[in-house]
Amino acid sequence: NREIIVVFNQKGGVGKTTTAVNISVCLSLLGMRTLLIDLDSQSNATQCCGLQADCQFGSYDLLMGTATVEQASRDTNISGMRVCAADDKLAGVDLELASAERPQFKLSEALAKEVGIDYVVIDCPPTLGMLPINALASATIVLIPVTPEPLSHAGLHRAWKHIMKVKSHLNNRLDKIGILMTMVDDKDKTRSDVDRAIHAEFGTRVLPIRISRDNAMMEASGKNLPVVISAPNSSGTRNYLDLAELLISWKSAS
Amino acid sequence: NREIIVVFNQKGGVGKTTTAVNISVCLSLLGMRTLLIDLDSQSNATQCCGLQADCQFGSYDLLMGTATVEQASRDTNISGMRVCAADDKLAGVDLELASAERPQFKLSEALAKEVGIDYVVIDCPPTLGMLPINALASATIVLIPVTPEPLSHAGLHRAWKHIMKVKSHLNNRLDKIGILMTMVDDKDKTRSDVDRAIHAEFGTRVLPIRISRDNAMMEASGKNLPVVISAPNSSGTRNYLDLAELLISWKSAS
Ligand SMILES: Nc1ncnc2c1ncn2[C@@H]1O[C@H](COP(=O)(O)OP(=O)(O)OP(=O)(O)O)[C@@H](O)[C@H]1O
Ligand SMILES: Nc1ncnc2c1ncn2[C@@H]1O[C@H](COP(=O)(O)OP(=O)(O)OP(=O)(O)O)[C@@H](O)[C@H]1O
Ligand SMILES: [Mg+2]
Ligand SMILES: [Mg+2]
Repeated sequence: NREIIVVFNQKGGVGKTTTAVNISVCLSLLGMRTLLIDLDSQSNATQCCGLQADCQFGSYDLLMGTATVEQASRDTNISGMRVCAADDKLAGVDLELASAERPQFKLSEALAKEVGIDYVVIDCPPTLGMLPINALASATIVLIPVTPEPLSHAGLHRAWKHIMKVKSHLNNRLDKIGILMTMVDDKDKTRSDVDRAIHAEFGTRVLPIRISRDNAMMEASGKNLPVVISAPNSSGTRNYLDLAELLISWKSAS
Repeated sequence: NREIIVVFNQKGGVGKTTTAVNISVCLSLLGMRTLLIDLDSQSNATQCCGLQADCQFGSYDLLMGTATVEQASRDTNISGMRVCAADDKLAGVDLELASAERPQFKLSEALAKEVGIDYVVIDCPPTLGMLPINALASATIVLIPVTPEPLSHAGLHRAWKHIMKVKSHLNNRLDKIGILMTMVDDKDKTRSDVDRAIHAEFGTRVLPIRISRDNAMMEASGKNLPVVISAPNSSGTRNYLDLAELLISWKSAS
């Protein structure tokens, strides 16, 4: 009954971090005990929650098996939400795990021992390496943020194939995959065309909740805050609250 | 006297590919024999030049030493410009090179044997792995595309530290590093603030040429064309032509 939501896309700058941070906040505000795991050595998600990437245990140690979830995570200002912070050591994980046994399952094994969490949300770096593979191997839900631009559209096809490969080889519990349109701008013809093409190709796999382009998102990151906290009346906040409610509704439905 | 220009930033979606493709086209149009190397398994640069990521030799084979530059590159519609295409095999390079000798110098060694090229331009994936390290180890010039947004600003600091590390450990010929502001939008207050902060911190390291936000860039990628070809009268084209001329002026100056 615990859900592990992985936010994945190897294409850069499509709103993975913004999505991971804000759905974690919204799920917590809606009463769910939530753990956000920042798997990106850029530590953007960590920063957006107002935390430092410092010398304490974090997601690197969780992955390498040298810390429990309890040790590797920290409280935030949001009741019910904890974060496993990222740091630079994550950049070396591909090499470090190359000689390990079952390197793709380090994260699932670390999470398996954990109780008392309703939702785990994982922010992935823009790569196809061992970090996203670990995330996808543990996922029950995958969200693929996609912007309505041609290169992002091409990236969606690649991301889809990659997820299907991980599903068939490593994780048959992965059954919910949702495409999340981000930075939506219906006034722009080229973007609406890409939007339409994605809907035509992926149908019901495209989530009914769309995240509009909203400057408040970018401004929030400059204050090291989630948009839900820094701009509670913005369309960005409404969009992510709606998305969190949609995710929660999946749980009671299944 | 040959220049190797590396377009690098581990932050995603900041315009690396758009920059690599368009400065290659502009340098060629200005009479320079140019080689564009797509080092990203997403093969966006390859696609923007109208080429397929197919079964022929490409940048993967160049890197692994199984093809020469001549064998690994192809002509384009632009006179004087050739491209080493990317493909999915690049995604496995970090692991494959883990056990190799001098793994950071595979690209420099492959390029060292090549004559008859004025400019090599290398598009990097948004990572800190072995592919950008190979590129940076061979670079004479590094361009860091940066968008005027807080998370991109944080990414610039990381990118800068990483380049300095590579310079001191692996490549002391690397002396020209330029920060390229992309998707500039002077009408937006938050973005102008970030812009100003970056100028205050990095001074003359920020290039005088700035790339404005221009929908023509995104539309060009949808036609598998560089913006210089699909929209020759756009501000994007003017910006990249100015940038290419600036790069050429550095050569005669030094
Ligand atoms: N809906 C939105 N409207 C406007 N700006 C947005 C929106 N969502 C995200 N942004 C901004 O766009 C930029 C990219 O977003 P973000 O960093 O979340 O993407 P990412 O996929 O995590 O990037 P990376 O691939 O580098 O990890 C950031 O500056 C962010 O603040
Ligand atoms: N000056 C610009 N104005 C408007 N859109 C732009 C501009 N430059 C690039 N873009 C668009 O922004 C998106 C990201 O650009 P691009 O793919 O070049 O970034 P990138 O850094 O190479 O991304 P990645 O990290 O995934 O490799 C693309 O859809 C591109 O067409
Ligand atoms: Mg991110
Ligand atoms: Mg790119």
